Amino acid sequence: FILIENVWKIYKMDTIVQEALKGVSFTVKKGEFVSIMGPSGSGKSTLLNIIGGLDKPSKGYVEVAGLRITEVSNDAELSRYRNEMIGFVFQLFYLIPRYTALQNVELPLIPRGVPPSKRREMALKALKIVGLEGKANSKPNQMSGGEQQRVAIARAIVGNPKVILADEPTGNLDSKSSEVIMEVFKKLNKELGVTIIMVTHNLELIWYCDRVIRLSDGKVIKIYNKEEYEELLETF
Amino acid sequence: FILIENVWKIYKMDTIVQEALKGVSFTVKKGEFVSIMGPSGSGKSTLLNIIGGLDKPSKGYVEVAGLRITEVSNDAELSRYRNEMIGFVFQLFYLIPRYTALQNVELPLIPRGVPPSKRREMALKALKIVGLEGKANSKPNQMSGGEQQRVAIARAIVGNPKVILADEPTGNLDSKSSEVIMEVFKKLNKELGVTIIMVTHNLELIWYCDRVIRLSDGKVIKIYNKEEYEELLETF
Ligand SMILES: Nc1ncnc2c1ncn2[C@@H]1O[C@H](COP(=O)(O)OP(=O)(O)OP(=O)(O)O)[C@@H](O)[C@H]1O
Ligand SMILES: Nc1ncnc2c1ncn2[C@@H]1O[C@H](COP(=O)(O)OP(=O)(O)OP(=O)(O)O)[C@@H](O)[C@H]1O
Ligand SMILES: [Mg+2]
Ligand SMILES: [Mg+2]
Repeated sequence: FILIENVWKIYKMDTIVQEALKGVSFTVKKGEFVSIMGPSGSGKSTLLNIIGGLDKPSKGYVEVAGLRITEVSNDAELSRYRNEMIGFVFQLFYLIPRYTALQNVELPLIPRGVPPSKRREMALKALKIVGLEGKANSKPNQMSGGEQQRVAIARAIVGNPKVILADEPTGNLDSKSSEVIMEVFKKLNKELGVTIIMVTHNLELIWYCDRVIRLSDGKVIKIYNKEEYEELLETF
Repeated sequence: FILIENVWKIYKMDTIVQEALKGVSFTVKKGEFVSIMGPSGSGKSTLLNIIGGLDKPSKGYVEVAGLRITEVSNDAELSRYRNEMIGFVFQLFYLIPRYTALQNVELPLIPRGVPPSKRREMALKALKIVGLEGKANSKPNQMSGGEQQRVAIARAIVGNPKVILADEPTGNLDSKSSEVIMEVFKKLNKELGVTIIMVTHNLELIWYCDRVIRLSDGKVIKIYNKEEYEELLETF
């Protein structure tokens, strides 16, 4: 369903060349829940941005549901892919400061032509799912870090995406709020068959996943299935 | 050394009143390493911002090293307090996008009149301590989330502050990088006697602390000393 084939990402900055990804290849089946782990700077966000069509690889390609997204040159087609297929949770949230939580969550529905009253209803429902209907009219600077993160998650799920790409979705959340979010992802995955790729460094969240892909220094060094990572974690 | 007395913070937004802090009182001894824990939205960042003199309480006061900072009306005196006493690590980093990592870390030294070559030397040393001397000339958008967070930590420690206020300093870091940061804090605390107040929801980091202050819904519900929290964590 998602095919990542020999993906490289090389940044050239004046005198320095930074190889963020060095030939990453793996596949994700439809309806799988996979996590990507690895040290700070190992290339996790870069990889997720390329899978989400927000960035282009320097080499290699990515196919999602049969579409080779890395070779779509037409911006309109690429943004339609992103808008209809993908719900993206960014590591630094990227909420629009002058919009309320509700307006931020409605955003993905606008290009689809969803009428305003229906949009509001869907956005309020998504905010309720993450426990924040009370903050619907608050702006980002009127909310805590974890509340902003949960608004970003509500925005990612509001459009019923086929794929959720979540970059450290619980980095600013306490364990209770993290559990709420993981239960939301689990429900979307088990009941609606949503494919989920989640970057995290929180070992506690691995139990929700079918497989764990370990990145280090821009490369995949190991892929664990459930039995293998359970064995690994038991030793901790 | 740090006295927080009946601090309230009430936000009034059009029709809604949000009580973020409802009468918080505690003291921190000089050289203590304390952590503040609590659910998302419980008031941790609001409290830390008030202790750091970045925000004023609605009621109550805060004294640091004998200075009642909440009643200093002169902005210049308040910013001198902040600049000379406090190293602040923000939850969302707040690095200046157009400055390099090195320039961001040098910032606290400028109001003190530290000469440029000395500033660069001190900033590079702080970046080395957090493991990022290789990124000295990179801008924030050329770095990963965890790398930006570590630059923010380097900026907080570069001026040898007496007090470090760290808001979720390891939220975006993997366990190895988190350990590096905690060892930096531990060293500053044990060897230089720096007083540290750290907001976190990572239970693994509590072991570094002398006491844990639990906030919930804007109030202190419990303060644990080392024996008490060790007992609590053993049951986990
Ligand atoms: N400027 C503001 N205006 C109105 N309400 C605010 C403002 N800033 C914070 N709040 C509210 O005050 C409460 C406490 O916020 P605070 O940021 O201190 O929480 P927190 O404990 O740091 O949470 P987190 O762990 O999610 O970062 C939250 O419910 C938040 O919505
Ligand atoms: N625009 C850019 N220009 C140059 N280098 C970059 C750029 N973006 C990222 N990098 C570098 O590429 C490497 C990988 O970055 P990436 O953000 O993917 O890491 P990460 O695994 O998500 O880390 P973290 O866990 O800290 O978020 C890092 O060393 C980073 O400095
Ligand atoms: Mg990242
Ligand atoms: Mg906070």
